[in-house]
Amino acid sequence: ESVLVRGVALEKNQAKISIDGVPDYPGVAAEIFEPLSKENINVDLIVQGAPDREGKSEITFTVDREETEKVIKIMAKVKEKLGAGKVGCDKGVAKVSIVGVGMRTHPGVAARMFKALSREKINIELISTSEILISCLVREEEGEKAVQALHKEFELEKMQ
Amino acid sequence: ESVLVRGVALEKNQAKISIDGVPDYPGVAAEIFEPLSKENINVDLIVQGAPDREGKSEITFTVDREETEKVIKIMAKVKEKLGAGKVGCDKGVAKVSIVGVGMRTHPGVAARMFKALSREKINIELISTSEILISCLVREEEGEKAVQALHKEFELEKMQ
Ligand SMILES: C[C@@H](O)[C@H](N)C(=O)O
Ligand SMILES: C[C@@H](O)[C@H](N)C(=O)O
Repeated sequence: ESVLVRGVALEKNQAKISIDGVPDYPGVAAEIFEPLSKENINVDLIVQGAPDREGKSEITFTVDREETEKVIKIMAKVKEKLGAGKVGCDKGVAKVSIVGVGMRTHPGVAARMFKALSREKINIELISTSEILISCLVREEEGEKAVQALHKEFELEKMQ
Repeated sequence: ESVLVRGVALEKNQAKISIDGVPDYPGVAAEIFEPLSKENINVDLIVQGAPDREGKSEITFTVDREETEKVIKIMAKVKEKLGAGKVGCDKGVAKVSIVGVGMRTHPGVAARMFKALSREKINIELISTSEILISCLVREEEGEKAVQALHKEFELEKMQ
């Protein structure tokens, strides 16, 4: 199928939460996200990459900014329970996403997105992708500039 | 909107590639993915979480298994160019995904997926999510068991 980049989306009302030094065995991810779901916290992105050199994992996720205090309290207990490392919280993020179809069979799309952001000297702080959505977190103050750079790169009108 | 988990998908023909000790400034992600796209490598998942304690980043991505050797060659040059840490390659992964809509406004879906896998003692090695797709990498030999656990949890018929 041909690739179609349909639009660029910007979200500025999120906070990025991370927990590191997390033990890497079955049940740990559930231990983190079940308490959040019990409190009806909406979680948007979740990323977990490769473990660190000690075999510990790190999970980063985004929530609505107004939930931050509630999330921090929950995560403090989770960290205790898991014997995890440190919980980080960053409210200064914006999520910039490219929405498309068939992006997996078109290797260049993610590369073009990353290149377009780098031309504006925008640092990419988190990446989470799927075939139809490539999302990056950038500094909130760079959000509008990021969107414009992507509109230009993909020759798009502003997504409504 | 109400959440609708539509199906579970399993992919067994992938390899997980990671690069750590990556400098965290604009242009680096492009440096990694442009050479891959030049060689027409299809990249599926890309995850980048929070930087490590030295401020270095780590990026993990998946490619079709038959591209592995080609990718490793490209990544060796990239690592050199970036002064990065180490390139890892793992062909023993399966990708298990939940496909749905409105999953973000239903905090429990990811938690239920993680819990269902943990009940089968399946370790989650990577997570990448969006509103309509939650993907986890597990050991390839656990792939079928993971799919069955998720069908059971979400009361689904096998996705065609
Ligand atoms: C770190 C976390 O994902 C763990 N591996 C689990 O399976 O729950
Ligand atoms: C690590 C990588 O994502 C880097 N921060 C960049 O912007 O390209």
